Amino acid sequence: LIRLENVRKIYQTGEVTVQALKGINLDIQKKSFVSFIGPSGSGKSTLLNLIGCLDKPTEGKVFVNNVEVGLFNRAESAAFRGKNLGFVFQNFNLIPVLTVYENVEYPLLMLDHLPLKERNDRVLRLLEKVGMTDQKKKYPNQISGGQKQRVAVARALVTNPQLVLADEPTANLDHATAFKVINIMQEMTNEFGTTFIFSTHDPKIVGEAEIIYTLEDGAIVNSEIKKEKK
Amino acid sequence: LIRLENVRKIYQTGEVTVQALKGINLDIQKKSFVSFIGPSGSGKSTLLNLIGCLDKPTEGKVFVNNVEVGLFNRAESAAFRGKNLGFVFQNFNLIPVLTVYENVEYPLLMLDHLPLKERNDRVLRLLEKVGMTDQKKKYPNQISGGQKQRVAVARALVTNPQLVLADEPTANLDHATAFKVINIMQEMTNEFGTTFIFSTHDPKIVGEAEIIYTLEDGAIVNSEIKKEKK
Ligand SMILES: Nc1ncnc2c1ncn2[C@@H]1O[C@H](COP(=O)(O)OP(=O)(O)OP(=O)(O)O)[C@@H](O)[C@H]1O
Ligand SMILES: Nc1ncnc2c1ncn2[C@@H]1O[C@H](COP(=O)(O)OP(=O)(O)OP(=O)(O)O)[C@@H](O)[C@H]1O
Ligand SMILES: [Mg+2]
Ligand SMILES: [Mg+2]
Repeated sequence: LIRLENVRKIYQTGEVTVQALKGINLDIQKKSFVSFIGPSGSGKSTLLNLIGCLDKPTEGKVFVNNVEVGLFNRAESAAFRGKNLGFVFQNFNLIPVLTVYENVEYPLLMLDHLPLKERNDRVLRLLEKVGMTDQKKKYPNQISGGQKQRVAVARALVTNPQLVLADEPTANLDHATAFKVINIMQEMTNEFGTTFIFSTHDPKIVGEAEIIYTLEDGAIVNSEIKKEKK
Repeated sequence: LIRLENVRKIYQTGEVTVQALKGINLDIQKKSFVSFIGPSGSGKSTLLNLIGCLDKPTEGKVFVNNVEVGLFNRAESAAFRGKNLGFVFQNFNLIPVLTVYENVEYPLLMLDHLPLKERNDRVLRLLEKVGMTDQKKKYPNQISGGQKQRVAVARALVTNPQLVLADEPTANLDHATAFKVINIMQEMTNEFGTTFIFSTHDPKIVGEAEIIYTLEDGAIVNSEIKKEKK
């Protein structure tokens, strides 16, 4: 499903050059629970952004479903993401002028074949699963940090994408709520064959992962295959 | 140092009334490591905002150093915070147009008795402690989530405040970096008698706390005294 060939990412800020990713090679199969771990600043978010077509590599190639996504222009990237991906951002990125309900509904508006009733059902069902039903009319600045994170998770899942990229999706959640979120994701993998790629510091998520890649200073220094795929 | 008497906080949003805090009574001594834990949405950030003079209670009184901070106007709150408090926000709240260095330096500019050399030493020392020296010329949108969090921590500590309120200060940090941050805080408590109040889901912080309050649905449902104060 995902292939990275010799991917490098370099940021230039003034006189400082940051090698955020140094020659990454990866092959990720469908229907897997993959986790990237590593120290703060090691390149996890950068890697997820490249896989998620939010950014392009400085060198090397990124393939999703055998499509080289680094060749897209901005409109093509946006269309590809809308159809195929769900993304949980490290800083949530909720739209301030939309309510919780509208934030979760938003990606569905981009898919024009979905009737209103079906859209409404999906949004409500996901809000229920993340425990945010009572808060659906509030705005992002009226909910707690962990509540924003749960809305971000719901939004990433609502289009039932084949690939979900989740950047520290449980960082602001207590134990019980974090497991609720992990369970929703496992259900989706079992029911729809969704592939989940996490960047995380949370040992609870790492514990559920089938494959764990360790990033350090922009390079993959370890990979561990943990479970048999069911 | 801190006293809360029958504190309530009610948010009104349209027709919905949220009782974020329901009659909190608290007494926190100096030089302690206090941790608030509880499910997402239970009121931790709200409580920290009240103690940190960023918000006022709907009912009840909040005393810091025997000063009733709920009576301040906005200018008085800002002045009081600048002299007495350090705050690590759940969403970091870094100033986008200032560099990492300038963000950490900022609270010192409000204290006008500090010579430039001393200011520079303090900023650099704290950046070193949180491992952000090499990044000091970057802007907030050029650093990772955990790096932003570390800058927010450094900024909260730079004025050597007698009270630090930290809202999930390790949520975005890996194990090793989180312990670095916890150690800096323990050093400050031992060296300067700083009081630390955390809102957190991180068992590492809870493990270091002397007193643990559990919040649930806006009320304190448990308090546990763990260690002897050294
Ligand atoms: N400005 C606001 N308007 C309306 N409701 C609010 C507002 N701010 C917070 N709330 C509500 O008050 C409750 C407590 O929020 P708070 O941010 O204190 O929770 P928390 O314990 O910090 O949660 P988390 O662990 O998710 O950060 C939540 O139900 C939240 O939705
Ligand atoms: N826009 C940018 N310009 C310059 N440097 C950047 C930019 N974005 C990220 N970096 C740098 O690239 C490196 C990797 O960043 P990245 O956000 O991928 O780390 P991370 O592993 O997600 O960290 P964390 O666990 O703290 O979220 C960091 O050193 C960061 O400072
Ligand atoms: Mg990151
Ligand atoms: Mg909070």
